[in-house]
Amino acid sequence: EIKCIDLCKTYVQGDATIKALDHVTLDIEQGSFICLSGPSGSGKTTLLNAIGGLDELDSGEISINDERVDLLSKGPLADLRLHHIGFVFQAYNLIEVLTARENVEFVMQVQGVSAKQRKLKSMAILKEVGLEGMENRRPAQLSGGQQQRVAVARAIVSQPKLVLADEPTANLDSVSAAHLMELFCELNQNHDVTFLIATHDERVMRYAERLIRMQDGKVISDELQINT
Amino acid sequence: EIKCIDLCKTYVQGDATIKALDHVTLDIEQGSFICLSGPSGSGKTTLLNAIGGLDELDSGEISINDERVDLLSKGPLADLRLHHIGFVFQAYNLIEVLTARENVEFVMQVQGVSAKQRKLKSMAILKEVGLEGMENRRPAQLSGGQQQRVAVARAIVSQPKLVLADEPTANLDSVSAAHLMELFCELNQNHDVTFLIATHDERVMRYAERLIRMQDGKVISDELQINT
Ligand SMILES: Nc1ncnc2c1ncn2[C@@H]1O[C@H](COP(=O)(O)OP(=O)(O)OP(=O)(O)O)[C@@H](O)[C@H]1O
Ligand SMILES: Nc1ncnc2c1ncn2[C@@H]1O[C@H](COP(=O)(O)OP(=O)(O)OP(=O)(O)O)[C@@H](O)[C@H]1O
Ligand SMILES: [Mg+2]
Ligand SMILES: [Mg+2]
Repeated sequence: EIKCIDLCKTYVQGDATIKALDHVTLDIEQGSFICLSGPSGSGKTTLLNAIGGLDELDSGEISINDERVDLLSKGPLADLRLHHIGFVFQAYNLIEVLTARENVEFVMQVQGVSAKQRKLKSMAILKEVGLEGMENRRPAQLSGGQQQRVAVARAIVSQPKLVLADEPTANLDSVSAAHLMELFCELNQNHDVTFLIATHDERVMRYAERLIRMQDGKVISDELQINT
Repeated sequence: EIKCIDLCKTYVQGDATIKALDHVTLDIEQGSFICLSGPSGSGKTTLLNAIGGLDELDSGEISINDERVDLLSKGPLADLRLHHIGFVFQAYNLIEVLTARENVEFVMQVQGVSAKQRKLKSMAILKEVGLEGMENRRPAQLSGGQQQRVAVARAIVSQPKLVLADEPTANLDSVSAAHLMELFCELNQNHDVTFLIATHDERVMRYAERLIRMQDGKVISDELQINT
């Protein structure tokens, strides 16, 4: 479903060369539930951004369902991201002037979903992530963990085929984090949504059927695991 | 050292009333090492902001060394924050156009520290938090966990008497988080710096000599614990 072949991305800073991605090759099947872990700075965000078409590579190929993502032009790429990929950003990237509900409905609006349907779905997902009653608040009126959950709700509300989540539980307590993982599992099991989750959180890693570890831009291990 | 007496802060949203702080009373001695935990939305950030003079209360008193913080006017309050309090923000609040080193030196510059001293201290603290070699990068050129560590470095570089840290390890892997906690402990043990750390991270809570739990704006437990 997702094929990454020999991905390389290097930054040049003064006279230093930083290999953010160093020959990364990966195969991900539809319906997988995968955690991506590794030290701060190991390349997790860079890999998610590359797969999500948000960042260009220096070399290598990325295919989603046999379509070369790295070769797509702006229009088709935006289309792919709009209809097939949900992205939870490490820094949330919420729109400050919109309410929580408007942030969640934003993508559906661009997709042409009716106002009635948008409202049903946004209210339902906000309730699922524990934000019932807060839909009319703007990000600045929400706690850090509440903002994070709005970012998650936005990414999954239209049930994309692929969810790329960058540290989605960083600011959540254990109960909220567990609820979120149950929600992800439900989408994965019942709707065949593929999850690739970058995380430092041990609680999250326990849900993964496969754990990919990175270090210094490389994949240093890639193992199946039995969920507890 | 820090006295909080019956702190109340309420937000009104439409016809809903949110008690962010609901009669919080606390005593914190100089040199304490305290963790503040609780569910997302329980009031941790609101409490830290109140103590740091960043947010006004509806009622209640806050004294730092017998000085009423909640009564200070803008000038003296800014002075207190500049010279005595280091704040690690949940969203880092780094200055995007400044480099990591410039962000760390910013406060010292306002304090009137010489350029030579600023450079010595900023380079040393950046090395301590594992960011050696990255001092000339701007926040956008750093990973999430690297940005978080710049925010920490900035807060502690001038060894303030009180450090208020809002989820300082949220985006860090276990090794980086442990290093940070060792650094905090060293400052606490050898320089008598008081730490009040809001966190969801079990790894962090293990270092606390006292654990304060919040829920719905209230302190629901406040216990000493033996560090492991
Ligand atoms: N401007 C605001 N208007 C309305 N409610 C607010 C506002 N700011 C904060 N709140 C609410 O106050 C409560 C406490 O927020 P606070 O940010 O202190 O929580 P927290 O414990 O830091 O949460 P987290 O762990 O998610 O960071 C939350 O329910 C939050 O939604
Ligand atoms: N614009 C840039 N210029 C230079 N180096 C960069 C730039 N952007 C990222 N990097 C570097 O690339 C490496 C990988 O970064 P990335 O954000 O992918 O790490 P990460 O695994 O997501 O880390 P974290 O867990 O802290 O979020 C890091 O060393 C980072 O400093
Ligand atoms: Mg990252
Ligand atoms: Mg908070």
